[in-house]
Amino acid sequence: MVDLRSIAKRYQMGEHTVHALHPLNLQFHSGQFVAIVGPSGSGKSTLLNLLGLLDQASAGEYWLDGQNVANLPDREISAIRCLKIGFIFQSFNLFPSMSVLENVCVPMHYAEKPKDLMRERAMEVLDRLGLKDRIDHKPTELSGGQRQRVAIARALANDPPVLLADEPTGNLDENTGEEVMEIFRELRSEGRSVIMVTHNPEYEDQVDRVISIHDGNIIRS
Amino acid sequence: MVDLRSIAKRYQMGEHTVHALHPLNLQFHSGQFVAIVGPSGSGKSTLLNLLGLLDQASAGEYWLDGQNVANLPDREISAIRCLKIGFIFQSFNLFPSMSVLENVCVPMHYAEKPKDLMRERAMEVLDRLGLKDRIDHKPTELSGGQRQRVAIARALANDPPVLLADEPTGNLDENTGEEVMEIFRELRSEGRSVIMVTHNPEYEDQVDRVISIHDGNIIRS
Ligand SMILES: Nc1ncnc2c1ncn2[C@@H]1O[C@H](COP(=O)(O)OP(=O)(O)OP(=O)(O)O)[C@@H](O)[C@H]1O
Ligand SMILES: Nc1ncnc2c1ncn2[C@@H]1O[C@H](COP(=O)(O)OP(=O)(O)OP(=O)(O)O)[C@@H](O)[C@H]1O
Ligand SMILES: [Mg+2]
Ligand SMILES: [Mg+2]
Repeated sequence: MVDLRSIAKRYQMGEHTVHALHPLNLQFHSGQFVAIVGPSGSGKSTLLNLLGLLDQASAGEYWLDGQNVANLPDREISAIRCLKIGFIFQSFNLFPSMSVLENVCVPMHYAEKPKDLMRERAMEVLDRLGLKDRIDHKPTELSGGQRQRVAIARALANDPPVLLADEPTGNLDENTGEEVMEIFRELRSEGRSVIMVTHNPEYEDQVDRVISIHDGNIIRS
Repeated sequence: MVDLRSIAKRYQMGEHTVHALHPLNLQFHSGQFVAIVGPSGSGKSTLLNLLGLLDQASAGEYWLDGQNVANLPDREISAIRCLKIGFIFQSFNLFPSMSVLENVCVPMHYAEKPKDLMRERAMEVLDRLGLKDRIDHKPTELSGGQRQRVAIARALANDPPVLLADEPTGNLDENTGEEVMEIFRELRSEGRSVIMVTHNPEYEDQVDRVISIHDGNIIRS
């Protein structure tokens, strides 16, 4: 399904090069629950952003379902990103001028879902995440963990076949975090792919596969 | 040292009132390492912001070293906030156009520290937190956990007698998080106060006192 071939990511800082990811090979098959772990700064978010088509590699090739992503037209990349992939950002990236409900509806607008179904789906995921009393709040009127849960709800809204989650429980207490893991396990049992960056070592036993990153290199996959 | 008397915080949302904190009484003495725990949305950041003079209560009184904070002139509140309190925000709040080094120097500018001492102190805390190779990066050129560590370094820069930390390890792996806890324990052993909001139940055994919040009420202190 996903085949990264000699994928690398570098940043030029004047004279100095930061190797966020050294050339690596990695394959993913659908329907797996994968954890990506590693120290702070090791390249986890960089890898997830590349997988989610939010960033471009400095070198190497990204083959998705037998096609080289570099050869796809922008319009198609956009469609894959908005319809096939749900992305939960490490820093949430909510739209500050929109309410919680509007934020969750954004991907469904792109998918051109009918208005009533859109609202029903948004309420369903928000209720599941304990946020039904906060639907009219703006992001600045929420706690840190509530913002994280809105980011999660928004990523789930379109029922994507692939969910990419960057530290989705970092701001959540144990019980709320467990509820999120329960949602991820259900997606996995429906045959969807969940790829989750996490610092919580407890989650490593609950997934199908653990990919370990260190200083931009994969040390276990 | 700190005496909160019937302190409450409310938000009016049209017809509806959100009680972020119901009236509560709380006292803190110096030199303690205190953990504030509770579910997402329960009022922890709200309490910490009130303690750190970053926000004003809707009701009740905040007595600091025998003085009612409401009667202090703005200039003095500002001085207490910048010189006596180190604050680590849940969402970091770094200055986006400044480098890591410049961000850490900001509180020391306020304290009018000499330039060479300022740089030396900034390098010392950044090195301790594993960031000496990132001092010229802007916040957007850092990982999530690196930004969190810059926020920690900035709060430590002026050697404040009181450190208020809002989930300071939420984006850090276990080892890096442990290094941060080690710094906090050292502050505690120097007689400074550390008040830390945390979701990590492992830290509860490592502190002097645990304050537990639920739906805006203190249920254990
Ligand atoms: N500006 C605001 N307007 C309305 N409600 C608000 C506002 N700011 C916070 N709240 C509400 O106050 C409650 C407490 O928020 P607070 O940020 O203190 O929670 P918290 O315990 O820090 O949660 P978390 O663990 O998720 O960070 C939350 O339910 C939140 O929705
Ligand atoms: N725009 C950029 N310019 C320069 N270096 C960058 C840039 N973005 C990221 N980096 C560096 O790339 C490395 C990998 O970053 P990444 O965000 O992938 O780490 P991470 O594993 O997600 O860390 P964390 O667990 O702290 O979130 C880091 O050392 C970071 O400083
Ligand atoms: Mg990251
Ligand atoms: Mg909070």
